[in-house]
Amino acid sequence: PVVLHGVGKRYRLGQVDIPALTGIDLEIHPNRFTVLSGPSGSGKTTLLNLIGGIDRPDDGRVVIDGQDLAQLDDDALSDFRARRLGFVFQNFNLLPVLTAFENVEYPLLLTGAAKPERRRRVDELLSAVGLADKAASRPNQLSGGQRQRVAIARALATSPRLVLADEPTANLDSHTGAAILALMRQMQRDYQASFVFSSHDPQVLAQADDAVHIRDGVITRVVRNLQG
Amino acid sequence: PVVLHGVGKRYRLGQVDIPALTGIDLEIHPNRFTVLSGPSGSGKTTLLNLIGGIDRPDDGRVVIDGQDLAQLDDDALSDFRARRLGFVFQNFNLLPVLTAFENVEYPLLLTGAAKPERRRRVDELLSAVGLADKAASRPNQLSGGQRQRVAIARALATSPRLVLADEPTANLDSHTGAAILALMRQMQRDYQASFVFSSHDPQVLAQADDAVHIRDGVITRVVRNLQG
Ligand SMILES: Nc1ncnc2c1ncn2[C@@H]1O[C@H](COP(=O)(O)OP(=O)(O)OP(=O)(O)O)[C@@H](O)[C@H]1O
Ligand SMILES: Nc1ncnc2c1ncn2[C@@H]1O[C@H](COP(=O)(O)OP(=O)(O)OP(=O)(O)O)[C@@H](O)[C@H]1O
Ligand SMILES: [Mg+2]
Ligand SMILES: [Mg+2]
Repeated sequence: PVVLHGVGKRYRLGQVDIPALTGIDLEIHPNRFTVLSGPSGSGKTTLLNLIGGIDRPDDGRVVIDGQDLAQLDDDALSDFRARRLGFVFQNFNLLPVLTAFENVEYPLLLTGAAKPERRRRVDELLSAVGLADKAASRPNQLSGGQRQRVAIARALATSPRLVLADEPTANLDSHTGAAILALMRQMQRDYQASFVFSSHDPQVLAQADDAVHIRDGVITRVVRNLQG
Repeated sequence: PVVLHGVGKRYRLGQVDIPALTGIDLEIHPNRFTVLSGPSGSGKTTLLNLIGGIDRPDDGRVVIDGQDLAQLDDDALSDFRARRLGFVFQNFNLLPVLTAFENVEYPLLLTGAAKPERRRRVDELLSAVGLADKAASRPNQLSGGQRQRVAIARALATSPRLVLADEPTANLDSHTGAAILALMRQMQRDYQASFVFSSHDPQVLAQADDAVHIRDGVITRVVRNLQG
């Protein structure tokens, strides 16, 4: 559902342009786990932000379900994202003034679901990430990994068609990480959702249906697993 | 050089106390890599903060090189930390208004080293973590892993006797993580330093001289490697 044509992104540093991404041609296949793999600083977060419409490219086009994101003004893009996407960011995922429950509930407020239905959904997700007992806690009362699990629950709240997760299992022990991946795999089957992860975790790469290898802002290799 | 006697830490949540650590008796042996291993929420960050004097226990005593930290008032404790310890935090490591160079230089300003000596040391450390070309960048211009590498360089700046690192290789690809561990191992030999890491990274655990397994705020097992 996602196609990138000749996408480029640069950051200005004084007199110089840092090429964060160059000439990206990429197709994200639907209903699969796609993993962006590459060294620190290679451009994974930048690429995720462009796919998710969090940022706009300097060159090329990002097209999701036939919609060229460049045709949407900021309000329309924001609305498009809220309805179709779920995000786990690398930093600053949660609203510090809200509890874990309220953070996970937040995307559901935008969809018009009634309170009893929201409560049921949030409780289900918090249990799935092992944090039912932390529903009333605020982010500053949670460990690094616990915050990440709340962020993952929130990203899945509206059962979005496309979930973008930046290093979702960083700060998680392998046991919790495996449980999170299994949850996302279940979501992918139940809701026909697509997942795009950036990750350094070999456990995540092992679970990938497709792997996009990126280095110094260019794609070096794409591996598609064709069975199953 | 570090001994904990009956250390406990609780967090107050409304009417209830959350026991983050209970009955911790632990000896950190000098000049070794000690790894704190345990699931998300088990108490690793809390324990590191107590060892480093960033926080004070509710029960028990923390003794570093014979100094009971409870005998030091906040100013004396702050001074003790600045001279002897190096830290890599799980979050918010760097000062956003300073460049990578200035962030790494900062601890050296407190030791009275002259500018040419500071410059030499900072350049050496930035090269060692692979970020010589990012010396003039600010944290918001760096990727997650790049910020972490700057934080590691900063923790090593004053060649401290004790380095505490919370998840130092999270957000780093395995190649960069291995390079960072090798750098720390070199520091440990050259400067007779002790390293205490919390980590979920099997690569870090494999490098450990001693492993402290923690679960639900208690130590379940300590493994000392006695050869070499
Ligand atoms: N400021 C706080 N207020 C209340 N509870 C807290 C606070 N900080 C930590 N806790 C709780 O103490 C427990 C231990 O937290 P800690 O951050 O030490 O875990 P951790 O082992 O570092 O986890 P992770 O691997 O996820 O970083 C957790 O249950 C956490 O919710
Ligand atoms: N706001 C910015 N200003 C300037 N340069 C930036 C900015 N954001 C990112 N960069 C640069 O773009 C490059 C790619 O960064 P990006 O965050 O996409 O990497 P990454 O693959 O996610 O790395 P990591 O695995 O460390 O998170 C890096 O060289 C980084 O320094
Ligand atoms: Mg990143
Ligand atoms: Mg922690």
